[in-house]
Amino acid sequence: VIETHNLCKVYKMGIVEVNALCGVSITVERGEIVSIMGPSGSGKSTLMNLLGCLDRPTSGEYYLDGELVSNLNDDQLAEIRNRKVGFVFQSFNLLPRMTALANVELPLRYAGYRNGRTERARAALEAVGLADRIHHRPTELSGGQQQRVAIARALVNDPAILMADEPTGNLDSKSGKEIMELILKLNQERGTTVIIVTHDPNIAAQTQRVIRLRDGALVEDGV
Amino acid sequence: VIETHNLCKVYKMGIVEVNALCGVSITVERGEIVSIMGPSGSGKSTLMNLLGCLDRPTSGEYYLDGELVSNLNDDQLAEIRNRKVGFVFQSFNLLPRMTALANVELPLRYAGYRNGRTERARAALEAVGLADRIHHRPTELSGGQQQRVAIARALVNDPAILMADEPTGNLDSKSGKEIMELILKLNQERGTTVIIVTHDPNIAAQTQRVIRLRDGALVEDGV
Ligand SMILES: Nc1ncnc2c1ncn2[C@@H]1O[C@H](COP(=O)(O)OP(=O)(O)OP(=O)(O)O)[C@@H](O)[C@H]1O
Ligand SMILES: Nc1ncnc2c1ncn2[C@@H]1O[C@H](COP(=O)(O)OP(=O)(O)OP(=O)(O)O)[C@@H](O)[C@H]1O
Ligand SMILES: [Mg+2]
Ligand SMILES: [Mg+2]
Repeated sequence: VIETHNLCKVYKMGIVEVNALCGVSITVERGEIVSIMGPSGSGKSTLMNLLGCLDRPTSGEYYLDGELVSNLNDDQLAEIRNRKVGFVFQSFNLLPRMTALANVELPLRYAGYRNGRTERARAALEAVGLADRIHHRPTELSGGQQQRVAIARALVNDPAILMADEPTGNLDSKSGKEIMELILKLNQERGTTVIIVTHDPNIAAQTQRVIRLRDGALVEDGV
Repeated sequence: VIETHNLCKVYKMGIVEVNALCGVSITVERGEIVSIMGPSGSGKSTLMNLLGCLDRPTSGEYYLDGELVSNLNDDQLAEIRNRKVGFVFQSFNLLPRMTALANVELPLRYAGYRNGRTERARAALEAVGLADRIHHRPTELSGGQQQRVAIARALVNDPAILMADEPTGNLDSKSGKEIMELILKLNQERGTTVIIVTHDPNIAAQTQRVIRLRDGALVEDGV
């Protein structure tokens, strides 16, 4: 379902060029659950942003469901993103002036749901253990609670593909375990394709395959 | 050096009251290195904000270096904070329009350094492995790099007390190890008092004592 050929991303800062990603070719089958690991700064979030259609590569091709997406314009990318991908950002990206409930309802609005949004959002927040925090705004939540709101928001639309950038970094081991059980259940019961960036070997051990990056390049791809 | 009696923090949200912290009494000796652990939402960051003089308790007393600080006004709190505490925030709190170098120089300005600020800031960034990223702004840095800038900023002033709220949550195990070595070295060579909130038992194992919270209350305090 995901196929990249020689993906590269170069950030330009004035005359300086940062090669964040170089020649990355990976394939992810429908229904697979894979993890991406690598040192801080090795290009994991950069790769996730390309896979999640949040950014365009500097060179290389990216096929999503057989469709070339690496050269689409912003509107076309946004439309694919909203329809197919649930994305958990490394820094959550919650809207600060909306409650947890309103934040989680947002993708349902964009998807055109007229009824039942509040119930679905509430159920998603319950699934991540935040039933009693739904009316809190992000600044009224702990770090791990904000992370769980971001996870609930990514899942509320039942996406075909879940991409999570370090989803348990702010969670204690018990909460992290509950989140992984939730993700594994979606993968096993609904066939959701899952890509998780993680620094935690315990999380990676629960996925089928580990893709390793170092200095922007692929160094390992296997079980 | 740190002594609290029955510290409580209640957040008021309209008519709802959230008891984030209740009756916490702890003591930290000068030169000790302790960790604080507990489930997501158990009150760790709330406690750290009180200890770091970033907030005032609803009730209870807090003595820092024998001085009652729990009833000081904002200016007095800020003055104590800048002079004695280096604080690493769970969400980094970097200034988005300044470079990493400028962010790390900031505490030196507040402390009144006229010369050598840039060299000290550069050295701090080098110590956390970011020598080649000093002119990047936060949005031009990876999550783990932003975390390390926040750590460098907390250390650049040689504070008597380092308080770090989950300083390795976004770091791979190698970078996390390097940061811990840096912190342990400060503790052993300069007698810096260190309090680390962490979800990582590997980090906690390297401290002298673990303070555990659950639902805002102290449940364990020992080795
Ligand atoms: N401004 C606020 N208003 C209302 N409730 C708040 C506010 N800030 C925090 N809380 C609540 O207080 C409790 C403790 O929050 P705190 O941030 O101290 O938790 P924590 O132990 O640091 O959690 P984590 O490990 O997830 O970072 C949480 O349940 C949170 O929802
Ligand atoms: N907008 C940008 N401009 C310039 N350089 C950037 C920009 N964004 C990221 N970088 C650089 O690209 C490299 C890869 O960044 P990326 O965020 O993908 O790393 P990462 O693997 O996710 O790291 P972490 O584990 O710390 O989150 C880093 O060295 C970073 O400094
Ligand atoms: Mg990242
Ligand atoms: Mg916290």
